[in-house]
Amino acid sequence: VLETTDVTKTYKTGNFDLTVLKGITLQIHAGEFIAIMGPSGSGKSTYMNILGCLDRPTTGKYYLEGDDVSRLSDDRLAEVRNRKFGFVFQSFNLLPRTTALRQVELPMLYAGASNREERAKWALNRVGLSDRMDHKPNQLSGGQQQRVSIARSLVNDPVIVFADEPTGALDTRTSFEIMDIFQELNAEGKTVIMVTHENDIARHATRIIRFRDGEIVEDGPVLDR
Amino acid sequence: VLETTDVTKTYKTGNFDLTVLKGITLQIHAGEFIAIMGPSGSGKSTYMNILGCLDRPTTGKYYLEGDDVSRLSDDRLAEVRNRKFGFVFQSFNLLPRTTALRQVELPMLYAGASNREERAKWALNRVGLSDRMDHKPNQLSGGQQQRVSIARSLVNDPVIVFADEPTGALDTRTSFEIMDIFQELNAEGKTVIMVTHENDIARHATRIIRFRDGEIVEDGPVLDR
Ligand SMILES: Nc1ncnc2c1ncn2[C@@H]1O[C@H](COP(=O)(O)OP(=O)(O)OP(=O)(O)O)[C@@H](O)[C@H]1O
Ligand SMILES: Nc1ncnc2c1ncn2[C@@H]1O[C@H](COP(=O)(O)OP(=O)(O)OP(=O)(O)O)[C@@H](O)[C@H]1O
Ligand SMILES: [Mg+2]
Ligand SMILES: [Mg+2]
Repeated sequence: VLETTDVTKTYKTGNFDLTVLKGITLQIHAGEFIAIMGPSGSGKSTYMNILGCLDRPTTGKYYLEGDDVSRLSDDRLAEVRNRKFGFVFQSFNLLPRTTALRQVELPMLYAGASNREERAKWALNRVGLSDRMDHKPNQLSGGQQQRVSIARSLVNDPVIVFADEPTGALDTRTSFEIMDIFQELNAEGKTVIMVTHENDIARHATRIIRFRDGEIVEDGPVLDR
Repeated sequence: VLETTDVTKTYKTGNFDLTVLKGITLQIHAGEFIAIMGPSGSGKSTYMNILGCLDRPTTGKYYLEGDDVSRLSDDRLAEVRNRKFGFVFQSFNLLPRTTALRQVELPMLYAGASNREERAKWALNRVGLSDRMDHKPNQLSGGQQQRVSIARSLVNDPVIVFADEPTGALDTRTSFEIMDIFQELNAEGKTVIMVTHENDIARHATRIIRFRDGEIVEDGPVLDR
């Protein structure tokens, strides 16, 4: 389980402090499929990055499977991220001169996994990109780049997938195909934490949490999926 | 008016040629608000880039206000882009270590315009970013970066705005505010050519053109806007 207690995040910008998260207290249990929604600038990515151990809160506590994250060493944190988490970043974060196949192999390289090429091909096929494996990012459409990012998040068989706007660049049909993948992962017991602006997409989750101005204003189950 | 006659685009990738546009013949008249839709990878951005003189077709003709674009010098093309066109790129294309205010001032610098700071502030205010002018891209949310890109497309008072997925990173309310801006521009006589995956967004246009596998499969007015 992931639990944050009164997490705040403040950025220092020039003359003043900008408090972006204003006391987030939340529990996410294993096996949930969470959709985080809210206006642009409301703190979703900031909070997601904290949950994914890519950033630290300014104040407050974050417990990951009972461990206080602030007490974990950087090595331990990197290990958790590499072995347990899969990330789909809002900006995709692909390497500029790297083929789709290599992009997807990369997390496995860090994790020392075997069968890297086979698994990368499987993941790319799963997101409909079998015919684009040798393309570099500047040879891929926007939606194709996004899907490479999604494939990359899947290959280490993560316990938790963090997906920040995973369908923003996708047409409706491809978006729903990606949601099928996430629902399959969730049916296998994996936890999926997704940020989305699209109601149709959020409805694939089991629980919706709404942010506004750095606070949670709504938290409840998805009805009528 | 913009007119393409049997435009194709072929990329050479390793062992074979990938034909992405397979003969696009299309007229776009001044004052139209076009929404281009279609599945991921169907050639929308490729075609948009040709219309915006950022790329050239492999074969076929492109007439811009009666002039054969292939006969225009590079200087002339750059002048047309800088003075007449505004671009919202699918990947935003912001400069990494540059404030929002500077990003938006930049096209005016190239065009030799006056009152750059004032106009940039106006454009940023118009997209709801008055309070983020001094933020660099890594200090902006995804949707805020997109809006900086939109503000930048407006400041040279373009005759034609090319907007490639301008609302993909925006929440619904902010998306509709951006559509209000584009409708205002259109009401002033400007031409807007937008790629979008979202039906709600496309309905703000006056005409929808659908791509599939590099061809136009549908072209008609928006009814019941
Ligand atoms: N430089 C390139 N080299 C090789 N193939 C390319 C190149 N640029 C694009 N492609 C391919 O051309 C096709 C069309 O790309 P394009 O970016 O026009 O699609 P799109 O319709 O904008 O898709 P999306 O909705 O995902 O943004 C894609 O299949 C892509 O892989
Ligand atoms: N490094 C930073 N320095 C200063 N301000 C920042 C920084 N990162 C984010 N912000 C600000 O914090 C706020 C929250 O950003 P965040 O990326 O969490 O928003 P978001 O909810 O993901 O929005 P979007 O839907 O547009 O992606 C924004 O107003 C943004 O300008
Ligand atoms: Mg975000
Ligand atoms: Mg595109």
